[in-house]
Amino acid sequence: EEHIISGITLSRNEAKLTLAQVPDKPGIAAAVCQPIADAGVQVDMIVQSASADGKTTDMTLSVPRGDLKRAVEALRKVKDFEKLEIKTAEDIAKLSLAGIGVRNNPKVPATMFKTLSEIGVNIHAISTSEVRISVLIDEASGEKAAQALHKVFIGE
Amino acid sequence: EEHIISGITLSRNEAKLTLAQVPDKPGIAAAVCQPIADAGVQVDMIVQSASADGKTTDMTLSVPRGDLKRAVEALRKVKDFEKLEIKTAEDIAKLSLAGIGVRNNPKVPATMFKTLSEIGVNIHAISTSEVRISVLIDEASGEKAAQALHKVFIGE
Ligand SMILES: C[C@@H](O)[C@H](N)C(=O)O
Ligand SMILES: C[C@@H](O)[C@H](N)C(=O)O
Repeated sequence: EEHIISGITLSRNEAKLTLAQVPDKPGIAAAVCQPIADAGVQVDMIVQSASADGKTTDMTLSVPRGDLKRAVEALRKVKDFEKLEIKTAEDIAKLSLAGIGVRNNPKVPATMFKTLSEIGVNIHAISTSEVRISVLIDEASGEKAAQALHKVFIGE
Repeated sequence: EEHIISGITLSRNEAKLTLAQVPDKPGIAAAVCQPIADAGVQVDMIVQSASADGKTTDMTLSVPRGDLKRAVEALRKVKDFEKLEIKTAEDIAKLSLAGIGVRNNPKVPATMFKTLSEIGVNIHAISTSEVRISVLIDEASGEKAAQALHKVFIGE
């Protein structure tokens, strides 16, 4: 096989916050991430899709569930961000598929996403690197999602 | 220092495609990624922020520049995707900061984004993992962006 899946990890106790329609211009990503860092909140995923309208885009951050409130408060203190639309969800888990050559095997993410859809698990956010695909899903689905991926990719 | 930045990589010759407002329901991510995989196109970044409106969200993929056309054609062939709004850009580079403990140091992404904003480089997309932060930027800014990060994080 050209890819080796080395592990499936389920990280519970996550929360997500999504900043809706931030201006897509230099300085915004820094303005979002600095106050959260200054508040001492760990940030696991930072996910930003490219702008579709050429003016704004959304950003999603995942943080430990216990830090969600503090992260939102830190953002609200930023001048210009008082009216920022921030959507949050607390019952979130991060599910990751780690392996060598994941990038060179585009069928791997396709199969991962298909497997989750077949058991009705919605993928809230996606972030990939050369050796890992991570998704945010509802924590309530975490166990069955991890088991389904295990069956498909590790085979037991 | 609590973090060790092990490298800064600039990957030129990238292209991005953004699918605007896909339905945020199970099966969509698979329906996007499967045809592209079947067309033999390598997919480097898959980035999806969580839905802000609860119904739709955007997805951004980065592919080798030479494969952009083939990726778009593969998507257009999918039933239901003929009218899908797909924004593309060809003059894209991926800039990555790799290090140990990047996640546990939220100041690292904040500083990376700030450094880019200070030289006027717009961040089109962001994807993070435990040990790497990757952004998509205009290829024309790639060299100066990499040098700026090098100066700040590696110090020369
Ligand atoms: C949206 C945000 O990433 C913006 N493009 C920036 O460069 O900071
Ligand atoms: C948008 C897409 O990721 C969708 N939520 C899915 O699960 O496939």
